Amino acid sequence: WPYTIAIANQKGGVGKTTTAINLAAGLCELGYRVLIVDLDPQGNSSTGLGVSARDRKLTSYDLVVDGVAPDTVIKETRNPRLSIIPSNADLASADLEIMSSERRSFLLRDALQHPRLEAFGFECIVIDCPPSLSLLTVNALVASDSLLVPLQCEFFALEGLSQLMLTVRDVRRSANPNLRIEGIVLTMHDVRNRLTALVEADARATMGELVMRTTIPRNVRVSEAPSYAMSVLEYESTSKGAEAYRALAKEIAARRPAP
Amino acid sequence: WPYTIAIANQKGGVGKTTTAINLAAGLCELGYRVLIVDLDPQGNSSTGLGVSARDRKLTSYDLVVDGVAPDTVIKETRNPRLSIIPSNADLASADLEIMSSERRSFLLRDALQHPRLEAFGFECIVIDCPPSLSLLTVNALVASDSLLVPLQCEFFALEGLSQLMLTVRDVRRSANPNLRIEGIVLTMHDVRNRLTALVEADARATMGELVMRTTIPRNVRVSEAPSYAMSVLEYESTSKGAEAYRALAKEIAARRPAP
Ligand SMILES: Nc1ncnc2c1ncn2[C@@H]1O[C@H](COP(=O)(O)OP(=O)(O)OP(=O)(O)O)[C@@H](O)[C@H]1O
Ligand SMILES: Nc1ncnc2c1ncn2[C@@H]1O[C@H](COP(=O)(O)OP(=O)(O)OP(=O)(O)O)[C@@H](O)[C@H]1O
Ligand SMILES: [Mg+2]
Ligand SMILES: [Mg+2]
Repeated sequence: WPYTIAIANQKGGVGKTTTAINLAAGLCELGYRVLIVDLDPQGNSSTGLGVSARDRKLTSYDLVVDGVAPDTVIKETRNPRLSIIPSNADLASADLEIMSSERRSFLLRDALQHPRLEAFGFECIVIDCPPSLSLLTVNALVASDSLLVPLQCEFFALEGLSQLMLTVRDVRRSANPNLRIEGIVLTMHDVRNRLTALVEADARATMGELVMRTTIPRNVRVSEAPSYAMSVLEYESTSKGAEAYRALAKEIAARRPAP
Repeated sequence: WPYTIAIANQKGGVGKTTTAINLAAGLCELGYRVLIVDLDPQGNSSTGLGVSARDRKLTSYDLVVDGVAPDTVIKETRNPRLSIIPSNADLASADLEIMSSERRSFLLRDALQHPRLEAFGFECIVIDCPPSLSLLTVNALVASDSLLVPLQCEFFALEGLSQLMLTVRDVRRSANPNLRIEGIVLTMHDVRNRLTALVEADARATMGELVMRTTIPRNVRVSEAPSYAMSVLEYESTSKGAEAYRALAKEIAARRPAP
């Protein structure tokens, strides 16, 4: 069973997709074979890794809603160790369509436990979640070993955290008692912006050890990379953003057995 | 019937809440009496205008789901011309709860047409939407005269626009034939970032006149203001952010009769 990490936060634009793509690339550099699951109807992870619209005939929608075997929806990326299950707008109706199913919270977990996934030899799965505490996000939490929460260093950032933690508690009680918090990673960290210091101090005071040591600086190379269908590690390897995501991958990998 | 504008874009973190608060403040400066409806379970507009948790016993959830009269949920802000219907996490379950209702897309519109709203004399209503094309966002589009789309000057920005326009077309056909596009407002516009120029050129090429003349610059005062429960117009009146939102209010007001 590959180590599965959900990247979730219902606050929009905090760096979920950016973290999914670049953490996955960092884990690949360390030798892991990684699968990204794009669970956001916007399909930003899929676009950021260069999956064309043509290659999204079968997506995470078909996996979760129709129960197709995972090997039929997995796409390669430019990175030989990194694969993706892409998404598109079809996924927007998934919540409604699975609402009445008995196993509505377990559909993604069941799909990722399909025997045909084993042949790919993934050691890690990273799930990019949409900006809501919807049934899709619950599916990701039920399917995951841990949750990584990107927290933007801005005023509205801390507001939604308690709600997310309540959802985690509910998922632990009802479906996935082993779900851990991998941590909270501060994103778009900008020492020139006084809000960054406030949010960081607040987060470390209230969440303590849960806040990752690695912080991700605001770095224009990070936002440019997806327009070239690359991770920032590939696009500008010596940039501050690339170095930060490498450090994040190392910090998380240090807690796991080597690939 | 007050002129009603929905601020929507399913992409997260593009400046919906920031635009709702600061456009409303700009319209108040021009003499309009304005009501903000916070339709996002995160409640960022409510927090950004200083509505405490205590004051959110009755919220937009009660208005939409339970059909309480609007005058019981309206709260004052520091700005005498600006009021708000706040929200909190209760709203997260609204989509499921109204799903089976006959009038599920019209609930907000019905609520805002309640006769007891007339006594407040609002000339304009601004609706802050969550980052999804959910039933709540559809309710906002059905209740509105027009849609204002904040578009962040970043790579992923243009990707979701076609989906949003499809939703607008569906709402026009099924529930609100008069829904117009007020425009697309470029946010976090930063001339130092080469993506800004790309996104702006792309947006003006594909949407033409729909792109507002006013662009909103990335400006740290804008992100600091909500931590003081103020609009940026109040917090730092001569900042670039405040001037831009004043210009946006003027550009929109010029299309309307004077207050
Ligand atoms: N460290 C960073 N430095 C600069 N820009 C960044 C950084 N991280 C993310 N961004 C940019 O900020 C925007 C939001 O990031 P991203 O799309 O990853 O957030 P998200 O949480 O996935 O958004 P959504 O809620 O819509 O899914 C993107 O345009 C991205 O390129
Ligand atoms: N012009 C600007 N300059 C600097 N920062 C900005 C600007 N506009 C918005 N921000 C900041 O960017 C972040 C995202 O903005 P905001 O919360 O308004 O977006 P949103 O679209 O409402 O997000 P969500 O999708 O979560 O509802 C906030 O921290 C906000 O303070
Ligand atoms: Mg995303
Ligand atoms: Mg918002």
